[in-house]
Amino acid sequence: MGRIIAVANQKGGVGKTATAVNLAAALAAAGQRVLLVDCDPQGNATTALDPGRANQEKYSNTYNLLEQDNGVPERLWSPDPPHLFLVPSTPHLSGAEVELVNTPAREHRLRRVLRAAVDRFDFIFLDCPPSLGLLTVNALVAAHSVLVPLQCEYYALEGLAGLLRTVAMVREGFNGDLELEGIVLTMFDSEATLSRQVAEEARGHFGAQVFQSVIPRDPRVAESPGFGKPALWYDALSPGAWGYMGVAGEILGARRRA
Amino acid sequence: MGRIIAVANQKGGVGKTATAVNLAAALAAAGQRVLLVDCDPQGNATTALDPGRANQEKYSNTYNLLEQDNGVPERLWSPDPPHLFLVPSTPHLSGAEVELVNTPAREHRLRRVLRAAVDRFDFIFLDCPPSLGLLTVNALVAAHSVLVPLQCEYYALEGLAGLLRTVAMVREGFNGDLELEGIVLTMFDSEATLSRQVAEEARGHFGAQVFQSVIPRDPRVAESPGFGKPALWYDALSPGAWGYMGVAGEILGARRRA
Ligand SMILES: Nc1ncnc2c1ncn2[C@@H]1O[C@H](COP(=O)(O)OP(=O)(O)OP(=O)(O)O)[C@@H](O)[C@H]1O
Ligand SMILES: Nc1ncnc2c1ncn2[C@@H]1O[C@H](COP(=O)(O)OP(=O)(O)OP(=O)(O)O)[C@@H](O)[C@H]1O
Ligand SMILES: [Mg+2]
Ligand SMILES: [Mg+2]
Repeated sequence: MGRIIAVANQKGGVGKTATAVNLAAALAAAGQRVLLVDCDPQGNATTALDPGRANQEKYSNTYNLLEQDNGVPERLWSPDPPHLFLVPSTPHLSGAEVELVNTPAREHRLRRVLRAAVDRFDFIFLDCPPSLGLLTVNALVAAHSVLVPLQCEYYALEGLAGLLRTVAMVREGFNGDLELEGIVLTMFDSEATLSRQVAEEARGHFGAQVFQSVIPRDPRVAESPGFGKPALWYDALSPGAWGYMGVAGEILGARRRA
Repeated sequence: MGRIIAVANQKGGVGKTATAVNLAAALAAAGQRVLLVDCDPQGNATTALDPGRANQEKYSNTYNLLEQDNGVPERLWSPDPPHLFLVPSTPHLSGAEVELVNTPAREHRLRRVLRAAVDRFDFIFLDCPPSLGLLTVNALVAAHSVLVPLQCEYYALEGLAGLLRTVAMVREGFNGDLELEGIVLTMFDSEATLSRQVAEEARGHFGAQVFQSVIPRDPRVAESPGFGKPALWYDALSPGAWGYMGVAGEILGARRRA
């Protein structure tokens, strides 16, 4: 049975999309069947794999999943890496936040659709927007676990307590088995004192919940979305891509032990 | 009469808070009376100036301004730099997004309060969250102009069209004289091809609307919030702080010509 992992952090620009895209690609490279659902109206995960957004109209998108309840379609778009499938986002999705407010069981809509499709994939990743609104809550209610990218900078640690409170609230109210998949340190710069301090503090607080593999700051990770490819396919020598291969290995290892 | 400037961009982590805090501090250093209103429930501008959040309970906060309509109080907290005043944010503010949905003239609440206080300040800066929800719309309706930090990376340029559409919508529906104060290039790395490409493209599209002064990527800007000070007060030799002094000069110059 596939595992649904929400990639979330309400702090902006910490590497949620970079993590969702590159981790999904690393697991696909390892032969896993992976679905990536873009739950952010900005649609950065969509443009990272489909820069011209040529496919967003031909296939059903995240807004369709939430509004129409008709399940993950059989025909899905697959970008370059084999075994990787994408449900794209459209700007229309920002309307869902308001439209869902008065809908019954509004927090469960994504869960109903994705839990019905779990057996078709090994992993389903949900890229969340930088907020704790209805789209992120839908993703947390649908997920088996939440993966938290933590940028190695001052504000990032600040916001973590708020995020973990929201995760606990969702676990109590809507999704009793929601686990923490782990915390991934992103944009780590080994020469910067601040990076080392934040990494030390995170490992001090969260211990083994922080992945061993660290994602270094790597220009190739920032450049690759412009070419519509995950970093691994853009430049196989990318240290950032190797960091994500490491995290993929740790996730697979943890599942083997489970 | 004071000028109200919203610092907005729905893309996360592009330097909105760094820009609001350091630009407000640069103008205060130039002798201007400046109010900074933290409109983001994350409260990063608040912790950047008051790391222990010691003052957030003693003074009225942004949630009070929105919910109780009783104006900008006489007694305001002032952090280290003289002439700089802060209306702090609290996590409570995230509730305002939902609470305001069914309130009459919900988009105008901040405008009513701030327009009544304009004569007490030369500038009022509004730090916005990474979304286009009610808090950001309230800030855009209250403002005379919007200042857009643009990180010199791929996704940042992508999101700009969406933001400018929202600004146009606010101008048509709620705030006819909303101008674009300008676009500030942030975290510019002169050695990175991507940085140079994004900067060239931004200047190509937006011409003189892009400030001449560019904010370089500078570790001191990222470290200074941990010490509760703007970069200029943390390290007077900070290139990032000088970049913000440059932007402050350009804003003052434009007002003299106006
Ligand atoms: N390891 C890395 N090295 C260098 N740049 C990176 C790295 N990871 C992400 N980036 C870049 O940093 C910026 C922020 O990353 P990203 O957009 O993935 O964050 P996010 O949390 O998804 O942002 P948002 O809050 O807007 O959804 C992007 O320009 C991205 O390309
Ligand atoms: N010029 C700079 N040089 C180096 N680091 C910077 C610079 N400007 C901002 N930063 C750092 O980059 C990160 C993102 O900046 P900041 O938090 O100001 O962005 P934001 O747009 O306000 O984010 P959010 O979308 O979460 O509100 C922070 O850790 C900040 O300290
Ligand atoms: Mg993202
Ligand atoms: Mg901010």
